[in-house]
Amino acid sequence: LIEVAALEKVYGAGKSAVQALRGIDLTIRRGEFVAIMGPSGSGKSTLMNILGCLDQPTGGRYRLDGEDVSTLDVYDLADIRNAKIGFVFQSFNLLPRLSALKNVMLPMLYTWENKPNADEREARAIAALEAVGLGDRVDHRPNELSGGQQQRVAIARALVNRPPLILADEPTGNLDTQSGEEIMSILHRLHTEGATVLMVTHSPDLATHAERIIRLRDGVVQTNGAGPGG
Amino acid sequence: LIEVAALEKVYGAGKSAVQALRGIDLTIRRGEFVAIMGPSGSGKSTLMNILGCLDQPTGGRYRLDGEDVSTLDVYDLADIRNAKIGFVFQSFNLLPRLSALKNVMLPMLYTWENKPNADEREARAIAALEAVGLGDRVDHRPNELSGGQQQRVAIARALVNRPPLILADEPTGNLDTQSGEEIMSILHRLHTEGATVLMVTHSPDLATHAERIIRLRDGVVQTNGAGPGG
Ligand SMILES: Nc1ncnc2c1ncn2[C@@H]1O[C@H](COP(=O)(O)OP(=O)(O)OP(=O)(O)O)[C@@H](O)[C@H]1O
Ligand SMILES: Nc1ncnc2c1ncn2[C@@H]1O[C@H](COP(=O)(O)OP(=O)(O)OP(=O)(O)O)[C@@H](O)[C@H]1O
Ligand SMILES: [Mg+2]
Ligand SMILES: [Mg+2]
Repeated sequence: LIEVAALEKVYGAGKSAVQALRGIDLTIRRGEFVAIMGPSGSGKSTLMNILGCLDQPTGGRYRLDGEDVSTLDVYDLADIRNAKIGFVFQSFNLLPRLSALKNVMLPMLYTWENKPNADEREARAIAALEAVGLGDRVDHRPNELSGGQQQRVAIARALVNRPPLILADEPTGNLDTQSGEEIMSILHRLHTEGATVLMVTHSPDLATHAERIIRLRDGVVQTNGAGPGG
Repeated sequence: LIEVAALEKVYGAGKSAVQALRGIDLTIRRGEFVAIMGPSGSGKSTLMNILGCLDQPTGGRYRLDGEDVSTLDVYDLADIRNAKIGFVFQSFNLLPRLSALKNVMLPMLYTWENKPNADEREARAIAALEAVGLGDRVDHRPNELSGGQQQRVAIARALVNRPPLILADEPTGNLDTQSGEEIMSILHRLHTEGATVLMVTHSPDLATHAERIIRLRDGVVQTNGAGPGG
């Protein structure tokens, strides 16, 4: 359950200040599948970074699961990010010196409850890479992978812990239509199993997979979409 | 004029060798507008890097403007890249410590004939950034820009010297439909003015802007497209 009220984010100060978010109001219920669309530069990644507890707003309020995120300390936030949220970054953010396999195994190192042992971590990472069609690329490092393959490693890493909240920032921008549809069916499956999915996309076709489409423009919500939350 | 015969590219060796290109035959005439499509991992970026003189094939031959590229030395290749080719990279490759403006000014430093002075370089870079809708972001560094804005800086940088050969590797993957169409109209205008354009894209809609579509699959040309060259 995500509740955002009058959310603001300003970068910089004075004459060169950029108002990336200018008062966002949003409610997303547990288990929803929401697409976020809007022009380049309209604030989508900025919003996702705040929802993913990777950045702080400069105004307004964000409650996640009923908790005001601004009251949480650094350790609580790290806990939430590791245990509750799977984030697919627009620019992938893979560790360049680790193989695809090691990159995907990383989130499992930070789980405190029921931490899997090394063999199990490896087995689950391999399964996650096979699910995105990269079973034969597990030992490649990011610079030995195509753009779309790097994007799929980022997806596998975000999903390997089966997080209850999935934030996917343009997960198919570097993928052909078929690979993009395969990723969508993975997201669908996780959604049917109970995950809440927020997906930024520029593709109107892929947005139709969601139950609800939110459109941003110049840092505000332009349309809040039909659907249970809106 | 691009002539490619039996082009091969193998990464690595032995058991883990990857045959990224397995014998590509292609002819592209001056002034053509060609779209290159194919599944993720099929060899598109590998082919583009060889055509852009950024990488060497491991087999076969590449003639550019009648010259066998494998006979050219390091200086000739650098000359060709700077004077003749504008490359839009799939992962942008912007210099992180330079502003958008300085990034776009960079290619003009390397032109030997008719090198513009500093004021003219700055004026042309500003014009290029305005053409892609970033006139108000010229002093931002890459990490102060959205994903699609970074992509547009990469596009502006590739085009600022008005090169005769434009290689664009998925130039609109991070752009909304409208921004993508604006980029396509820039490519169209340069094409009408005489440029040869090769564009990798995953979007069937954008591919229709080209005169000819080449499809790769597993490192070979699957279809060579209708049109003057093929
Ligand atoms: N340095 C490398 N070492 C080993 N394999 C590599 C290397 N670079 C690329 N590859 C492999 O070569 C193949 C082709 O890569 P390429 O980047 O050309 O694909 P692509 O068609 O551009 O894909 P995408 O649409 O995902 O960008 C891929 O299967 C990739 O894993
Ligand atoms: N560190 C920063 N400093 C200054 N401005 C910034 C910074 N980061 C982002 N911006 C600006 O904030 C605005 C919103 O950026 P954001 O990354 O959220 O856009 P977006 O909707 O994700 O766009 P895209 O579709 O291109 O990825 C942009 O106009 C951008 O220039
Ligand atoms: Mg973004
Ligand atoms: Mg590629």
